[in-house]
Amino acid sequence: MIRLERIEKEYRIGEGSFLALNGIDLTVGKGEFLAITGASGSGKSTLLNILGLLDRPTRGRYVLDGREVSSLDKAERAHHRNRFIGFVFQSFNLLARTSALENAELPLVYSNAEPAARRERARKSLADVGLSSRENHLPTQLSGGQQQRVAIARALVNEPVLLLADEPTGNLDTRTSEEIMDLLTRLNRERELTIVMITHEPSVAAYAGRTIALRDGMIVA
Amino acid sequence: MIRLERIEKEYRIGEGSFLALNGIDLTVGKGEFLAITGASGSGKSTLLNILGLLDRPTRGRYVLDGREVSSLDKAERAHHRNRFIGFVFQSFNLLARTSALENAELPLVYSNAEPAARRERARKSLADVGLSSRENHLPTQLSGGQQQRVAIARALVNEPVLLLADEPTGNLDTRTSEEIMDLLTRLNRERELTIVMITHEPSVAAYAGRTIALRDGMIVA
Ligand SMILES: Nc1ncnc2c1ncn2[C@@H]1O[C@H](COP(=O)(O)OP(=O)(O)OP(=O)(O)O)[C@@H](O)[C@H]1O
Ligand SMILES: Nc1ncnc2c1ncn2[C@@H]1O[C@H](COP(=O)(O)OP(=O)(O)OP(=O)(O)O)[C@@H](O)[C@H]1O
Ligand SMILES: [Mg+2]
Ligand SMILES: [Mg+2]
Repeated sequence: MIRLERIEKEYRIGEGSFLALNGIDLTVGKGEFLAITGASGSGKSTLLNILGLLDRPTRGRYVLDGREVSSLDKAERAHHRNRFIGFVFQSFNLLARTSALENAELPLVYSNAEPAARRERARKSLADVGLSSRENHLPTQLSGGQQQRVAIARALVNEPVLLLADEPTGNLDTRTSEEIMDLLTRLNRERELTIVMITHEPSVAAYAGRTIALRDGMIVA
Repeated sequence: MIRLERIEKEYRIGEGSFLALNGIDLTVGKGEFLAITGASGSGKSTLLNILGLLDRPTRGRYVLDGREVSSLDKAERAHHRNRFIGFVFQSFNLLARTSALENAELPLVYSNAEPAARRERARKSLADVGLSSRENHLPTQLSGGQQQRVAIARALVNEPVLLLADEPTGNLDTRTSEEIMDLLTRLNRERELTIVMITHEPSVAAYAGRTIALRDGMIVA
């Protein structure tokens, strides 16, 4: 499903540069549930953004489902992102003037489904994360953990084959976190959803089949 | 220092309304370190926003340092917020086109200090949260946990007497969380900084002298 070979990411900043990823080799099989841990600033989000085709590596190869990603054109990358990958952002990235329900429905807008069917799927996705009573709230009318759950619902609504989740329980209490992790576990087992999840909480990483740790842009464990 | 009496907060939404806080009685003494826990959506941020003079209760009284807050005029509330209260927001609220250092310095802009002295204090505040090497980065050039720490540095730079922190370690790994909690503990003990901190992690709440739990807008423990 995923193969990263000697991936490096260098940011230009001012007159200098900073090497955020320093040679990552990683394989993720279909249906795997992988957790990524590591200190603040160690490169986790940078790695996830490359996996999600939101950013390009400076050096190295990324092979996704047998195809080298650097060979995909702009339209193909956008299509992959929309149809096959669900992404939960560390800072949610919800649309501000749009309700929870419309935010959740967004990935379906490009699909061929009827408006009524799309709305129903968005409803179901919000219900799965416990937010049926908050469908019409705008992001400013939602708590932090509710915004986070809308972001999760949006990432899952299009039934992606790969879910990339950046700290999906960072703003959730213990019980709500467990509900979300039970949902992800169920999707991983029943639908073979491949999951790569960043978390800094060991109890959350424990739901994954395997955990890797980043330090200074390298995998150390 | 803080006395809340029968505080209620009702939000208007669409044709109806939602009671987010349903009769809160709370006293916080000077120099206390209080943790607030509770499920996602239970009213924690709403309560903290009222404590921080960012929002007004619908009913009830808030007495801060002996003065009833509803009797303060707009200028007095702004002065209180800037001079006496430090606030760490759940979603950080950093200025996008402004460096980490300038973001940290912002509360001092209204003070009487010289520009050079202000810059030095902001530098120290960033150093205290481990971000000396990131002074010139914009928020988009910072990791999630680094943005969170800039928000903490900004809240502390003006040496407030009251710190209100909404999930200050939500995006931090265990070790960085401990460094931040050690910093807050030190300020609480050495400078008698009064702290009210929302957290969903029991290991973080353990640093506080007392913990209260919210459920459906009421204190239950
Ligand atoms: N402007 C608003 N209009 C309507 N409802 C609102 C508004 N702001 C918040 N709410 C609702 O009030 C409730 C409490 O929100 P609050 O942000 O205080 O929760 P919280 O305890 O901080 O949750 P979390 O742990 O998820 O951050 C939530 O159910 C939320 O949907
Ligand atoms: N656009 C950028 N320009 C320069 N440096 C950057 C940029 N984006 C990120 N960085 C730096 O790259 C490093 C890795 O960032 P990344 O967001 O991947 O960390 P992270 O492991 O997700 O951290 P956290 O746990 O705090 O979210 C950080 O030190 C950050 O300051
Ligand atoms: Mg990150
Ligand atoms: Mg909150």
